Amino acid sequence: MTEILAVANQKGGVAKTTTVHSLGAALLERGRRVLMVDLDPQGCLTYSAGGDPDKLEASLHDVLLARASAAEVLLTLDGLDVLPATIDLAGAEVHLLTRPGREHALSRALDPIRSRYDVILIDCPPSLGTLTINGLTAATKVLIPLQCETLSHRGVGQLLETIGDVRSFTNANLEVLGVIATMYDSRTRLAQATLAGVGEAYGLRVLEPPVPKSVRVAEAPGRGVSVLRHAPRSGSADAYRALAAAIDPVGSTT
Amino acid sequence: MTEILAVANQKGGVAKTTTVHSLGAALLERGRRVLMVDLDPQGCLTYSAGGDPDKLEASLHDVLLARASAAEVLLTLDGLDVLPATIDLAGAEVHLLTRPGREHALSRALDPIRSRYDVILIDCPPSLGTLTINGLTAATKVLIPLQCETLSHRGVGQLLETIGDVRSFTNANLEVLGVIATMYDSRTRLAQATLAGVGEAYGLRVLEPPVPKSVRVAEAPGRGVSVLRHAPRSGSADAYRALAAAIDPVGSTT
Ligand SMILES: Nc1ncnc2c1ncn2[C@@H]1O[C@H](COP(=O)(O)OP(=O)(O)OP(=O)(O)O)[C@@H](O)[C@H]1O
Ligand SMILES: Nc1ncnc2c1ncn2[C@@H]1O[C@H](COP(=O)(O)OP(=O)(O)OP(=O)(O)O)[C@@H](O)[C@H]1O
Ligand SMILES: [Mg+2]
Ligand SMILES: [Mg+2]
Repeated sequence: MTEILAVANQKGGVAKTTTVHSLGAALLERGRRVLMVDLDPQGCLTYSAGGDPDKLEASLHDVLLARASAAEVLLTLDGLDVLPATIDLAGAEVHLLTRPGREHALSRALDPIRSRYDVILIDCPPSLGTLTINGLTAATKVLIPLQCETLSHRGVGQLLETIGDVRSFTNANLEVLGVIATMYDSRTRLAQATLAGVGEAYGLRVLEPPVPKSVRVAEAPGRGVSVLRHAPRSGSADAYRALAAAIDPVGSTT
Repeated sequence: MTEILAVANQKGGVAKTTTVHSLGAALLERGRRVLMVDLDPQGCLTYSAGGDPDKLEASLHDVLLARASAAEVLLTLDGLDVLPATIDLAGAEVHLLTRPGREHALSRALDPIRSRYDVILIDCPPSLGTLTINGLTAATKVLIPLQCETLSHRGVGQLLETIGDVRSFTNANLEVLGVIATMYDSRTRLAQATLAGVGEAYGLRVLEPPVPKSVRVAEAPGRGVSVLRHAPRSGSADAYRALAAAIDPVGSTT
């Protein structure tokens, strides 16, 4: 049974893309078969994984509009399968608006290839629009990356409301797997207080450990590899490995 | 002649909201009459300025759909006028899609109150959709906040293309005022290299000084005030004051 994890948070810059890429790489290290889906027209995941969104002829956009199959559009980058995004995907929101069952476009697109994978990770854009709704509708569980600052904390309630709507209308089995504390600066009281506050305020499971803030993580996209390849012994790489062990559906290999 | 500055960057979390709020507060300190427009359904600017987006009855959404005037919906928070956002604004993208002249909704909404202000600052959401296009169409100039990391750098080309489209179709006089280096960590080579790279790659003016990274800035929204009020003598507050002096259309008062 394939685990499909939507990594979602409508707040910008909270490490959704970084979390999808790093968990993907860590699960691959553990021997899992992994697919990463880039649901963001900005194509940051595609770019971070070593692809070039500006040069791709076909992307997830064509797959959502049923013009191409996922298998045809798939890229394999550094061992990781990626369903890539291009800026065309910005048009998908508009095209899908007029189609019945528009929330299920991604789910339908993944059906033919689902069984090839143990885990599918979906990188959502910073909004609660049609693309994110597609990600939440296709998913078995939601992972919420949380930058431990006030403005990021404040969006969680709205996100949970949206997840509630998706459970009511398009995906009754969707669950929240938990919150990941990203780019965590353990020295500040703001970070500690925000993390404690979120668990209590929303009754969400906070996955361990937090991912430490490190320039190694920010450097990795420019080299087209994950932080596990760019800085394999960094605290951030190890944190993502530990988180992958915590969420691995096939059980720990350690 | 009112200066209307769209603060735009489709990458998430690069300090668009923080820059609008801090420049707004700094221009107010210099005796300018300032309006801040929250164009993001997540309402982070409204919240950071001390408002409560979840409790407002009317917002920019009603103004864009011509159901209320800007003057009716305006809030004054800590001396700053704010055209507030609520989550309803997410619906504006869809409602506006079917109306002719949809890119000019904000411009039309600002017409009756424009002359009350020296500077209007527009906080754009992390996307290049209808709301941001409205912000760019209503503006005289664009300010681009740039987090000096690879993924933020990579979106600049796309943003400039979008600005080019707006100049061709809906706002021929739009200019880019420049780039602001936000949450700048001067100790990392990544930050220095990215900042140097952006100026060269796109021929953009890089405004001085960069705004240093400081937890004081991240703490401010939780208190409903700008960093100029929360930590008036911090390096980040001073940087925003210097930037306000650089962009003040009425000329420096110092
Ligand atoms: N642990 C970390 N330490 C330092 N930098 C980090 C860390 N995690 C992510 N970053 C950097 O922070 C920036 C934002 O991360 P990222 O793009 O993954 O967030 P996002 O939520 O996907 O953003 P968006 O909302 O734009 O999609 C990137 O430049 C990334 O490299
Ligand atoms: N100079 C700084 N030092 C430290 N933290 C900062 C600084 N500037 C902004 N921040 C914090 O970084 C986070 C992102 O900033 P902000 O919300 O202003 O970005 P944004 O571009 O408006 O995000 P979005 O794309 O979601 O609208 C916030 O928690 C903010 O308080
Ligand atoms: Mg992203
Ligand atoms: Mg913002």
